[in-house]
Amino acid sequence: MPRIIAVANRKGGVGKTTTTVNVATAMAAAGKKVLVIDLDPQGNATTSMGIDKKGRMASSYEVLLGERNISEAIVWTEIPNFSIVPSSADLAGAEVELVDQPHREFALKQAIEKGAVNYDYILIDCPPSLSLVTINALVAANAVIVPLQCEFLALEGITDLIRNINIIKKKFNPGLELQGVVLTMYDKRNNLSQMVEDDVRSFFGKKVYQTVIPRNVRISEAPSHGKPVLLYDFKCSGSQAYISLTGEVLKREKEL
Amino acid sequence: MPRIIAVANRKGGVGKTTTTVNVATAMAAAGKKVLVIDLDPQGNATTSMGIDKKGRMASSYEVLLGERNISEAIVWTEIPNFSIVPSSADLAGAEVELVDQPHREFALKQAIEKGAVNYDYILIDCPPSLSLVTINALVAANAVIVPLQCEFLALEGITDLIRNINIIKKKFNPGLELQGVVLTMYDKRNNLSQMVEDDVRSFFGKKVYQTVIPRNVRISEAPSHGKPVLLYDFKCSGSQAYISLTGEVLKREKEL
Ligand SMILES: Nc1ncnc2c1ncn2[C@@H]1O[C@H](COP(=O)(O)OP(=O)(O)OP(=O)(O)O)[C@@H](O)[C@H]1O
Ligand SMILES: Nc1ncnc2c1ncn2[C@@H]1O[C@H](COP(=O)(O)OP(=O)(O)OP(=O)(O)O)[C@@H](O)[C@H]1O
Ligand SMILES: [Mg+2]
Ligand SMILES: [Mg+2]
Repeated sequence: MPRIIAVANRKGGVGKTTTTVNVATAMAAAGKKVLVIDLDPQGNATTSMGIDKKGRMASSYEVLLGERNISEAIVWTEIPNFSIVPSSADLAGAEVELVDQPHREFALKQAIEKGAVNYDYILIDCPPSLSLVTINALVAANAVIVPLQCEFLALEGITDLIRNINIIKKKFNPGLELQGVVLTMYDKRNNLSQMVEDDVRSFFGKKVYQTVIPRNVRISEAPSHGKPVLLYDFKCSGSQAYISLTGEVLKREKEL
Repeated sequence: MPRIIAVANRKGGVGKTTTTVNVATAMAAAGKKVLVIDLDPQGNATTSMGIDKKGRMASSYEVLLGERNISEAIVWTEIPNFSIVPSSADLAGAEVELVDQPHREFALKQAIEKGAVNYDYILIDCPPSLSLVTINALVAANAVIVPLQCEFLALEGITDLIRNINIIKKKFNPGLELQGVVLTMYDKRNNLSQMVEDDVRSFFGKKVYQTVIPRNVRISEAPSHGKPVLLYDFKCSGSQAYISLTGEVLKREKEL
């Protein structure tokens, strides 16, 4: 069975998609067989990999509702060892449709077990909410990576998120672990970033990765070229940080 | 009846809360009686105004579910003419609880009509989703302001959002208008911002406000002081931009 990692945070725009896509790319480059599941109706992970969302027979929506086997939705990317289950706009309706289903929290876990077992890692990009869609990702996952933007408002929701992860662990998924918290969009020009880093490290201790992702315009340019920043500009500070982060993620995987 | 403006965009971290809080503050300073409704379970608007979320008898959650009259949830802020309905973490559960209610899309509209009619303006801060909670805001609203971050990924979801606004207009709220699109976090140091601005103005034309909100660290520092940036640092570029934006918003209100 693959190791399944959810990348989650209810706060919006903190780097969930960017982290999912670039950690997956670095893992694939390290020879791991990786599948990304795009669970966000916006489909930013799908677009970031240059995959078209329209005209697909199956997306993460049909997989979540059990209408299609996950193997029918999997698409190759231009990167060896890296496949993706694209999202679709229909996913916005999944919440209301899942509510009345028995075992609604286990829909994704069951779908993965039925048809996506030949991977080393599965990374799940979550939408900015704690809805049933995100709950499905947390129930299916072995570990969670939480991107945390170096902003005051981003700090606010983090204890709520950790509490919810623990509720899911107790009720549905005893094996779920917080693998780590990664600081993103760190801007060395302003004191706020340093303040947030100090706060987060004193609160979460070793759970915080040593690697901090800097604010780097090459990262935000990359999606318009349909490529992860690791392919768009390998030498930039953003790419180097994601390579270093992936090293830490893989090291923690061995220790867990 | 007050004019009701929803501030919405499914994309996360684009400046919805920052726009809500600062436009409301500038309106209050211009002598308008303003109520902000925080519909985001994260409660960033509530915190940005220095209001404590815990220990409240009533929040936007109880109001939405019809358990409390909105007048019981309204709290004064330190700014004259500016009141707020705080959010609470319980709001995360509102989606599932609203699903089976008759007229579930009209819950907020009915709550406002029952107890919040003595305002000039009501601004609603929406969460980063198109869930029933956001739909309630769009059904109750006369107009929508869409903050659009100057990033490629933020462009991607905008046509989806406009399509959804038109669906709500047709099915539930014929009076709903897109008041305008405001470009946020514009960074003159990188070309991406200029590219996004050119794209957005050619696509949306006059709907885009002339005022562009610059990326400005004073804006992200203000919430840690429990104040809108207009009070935290009146002279900074962020505050001046929000004052100018509010002028445009009020001018468009007269013309609608
Ligand atoms: N380190 C960085 N430096 C500069 N820009 C970044 C960085 N990380 C992400 N971005 C940009 O910031 C925006 C938000 O990032 P991203 O979309 O990955 O966040 P998210 O948490 O997935 O958002 P959402 O909550 O909408 O799903 C994107 O436009 C992205 O390109
Ligand atoms: N013009 C700006 N310049 C610098 N920082 C900004 C600006 N506007 C907002 N911010 C900061 O960026 C972050 C995101 O803004 P905000 O929380 O207002 O967005 P949002 O769309 O409400 O997010 P969410 O989708 O999570 O509700 C916050 O930390 C905020 O302080
Ligand atoms: Mg995302
Ligand atoms: Mg917000």
